[in-house]
Amino acid sequence: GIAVVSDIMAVSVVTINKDASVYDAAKIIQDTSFNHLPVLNDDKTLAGIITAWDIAKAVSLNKFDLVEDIMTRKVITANADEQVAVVARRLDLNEVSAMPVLNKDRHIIGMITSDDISKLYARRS
Amino acid sequence: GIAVVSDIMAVSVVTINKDASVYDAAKIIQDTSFNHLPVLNDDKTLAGIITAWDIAKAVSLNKFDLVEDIMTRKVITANADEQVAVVARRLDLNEVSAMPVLNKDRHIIGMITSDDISKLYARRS
Ligand SMILES: C[S@@+](CC[C@H](N)C(=O)[O-])C[C@H]1O[C@@H](n2cnc3c(N)ncnc32)[C@H](O)[C@@H]1O
Ligand SMILES: C[S@@+](CC[C@H](N)C(=O)[O-])C[C@H]1O[C@@H](n2cnc3c(N)ncnc32)[C@H](O)[C@@H]1O
Repeated sequence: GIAVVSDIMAVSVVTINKDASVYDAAKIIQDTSFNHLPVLNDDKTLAGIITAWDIAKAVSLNKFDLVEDIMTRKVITANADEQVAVVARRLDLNEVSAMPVLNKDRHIIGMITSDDISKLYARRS
Repeated sequence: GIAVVSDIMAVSVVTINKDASVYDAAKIIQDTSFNHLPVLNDDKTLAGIITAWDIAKAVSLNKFDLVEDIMTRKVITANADEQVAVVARRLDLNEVSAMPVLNKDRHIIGMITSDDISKLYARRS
């Protein structure tokens, strides 16, 4: 059938709390090889997203404060039952490479990246 | 016909010299929104690659020296006439999200990313 997000998303998601430091975010990105970390409030709801690109921005601005100072607050997300082609278009339109996948309670249940979608193409040949 | 690298690669490539600073690399990554910068020797041949992920690594190691100190030297590349499916598999196997495209003289003629390949999937629906 048609590929949906839950077919290809990563289900173990590495997150970080908004009160963490930029240094902590850089350490997690290095340790996990993930480029994109959803940022959580204390009640585990989504507060934003911080990426390796944001760390590069912090370096260029010499601004090494808290994650919440350099994260992106308005997060573009996906649902588990959406078609991959729809999510691929959303990634492209918003010029981002990854999106948290949320359930109906807006809790994070996965992460989908352009790497995951590119892999689908690798299987086609 | 079957999609090849030259059909979807970016032809304007932003590069950086190996003697530049990590700060310079971070500034270029922020200004261009590219995550991956091929690093060139003075004779314009490929010396390595530096990415936003490497900048995050430099932050976590507190090591802000020259690009050549934190770049990856053994660069995984692609040719313009290769099938996209073959390149998508190479990205996946090597766990990287972008590759410089080289001509027969090993000069850079483009850049192909998992974002470019994911976009192909967006058009299929
Ligand atoms: C414009 S993109 C360019 C880099 C690359 N395409 C990527 O996403 O890694 C970088 C910016 O997009 C933001 N970003 C990444 N994923 C996002 C998402 N799902 N929702 C909102 N912003 C996101 C990051 O916080 C960062 O400020
Ligand atoms: C393991 S990847 C993980 C992050 C992500 N997948 C990416 O490529 O942006 C990060 C490391 O791969 C390296 N890298 C990225 N593209 C590369 C390429 N085409 N050839 C060799 N190394 C590359 C970077 O220099 C960095 O040290």
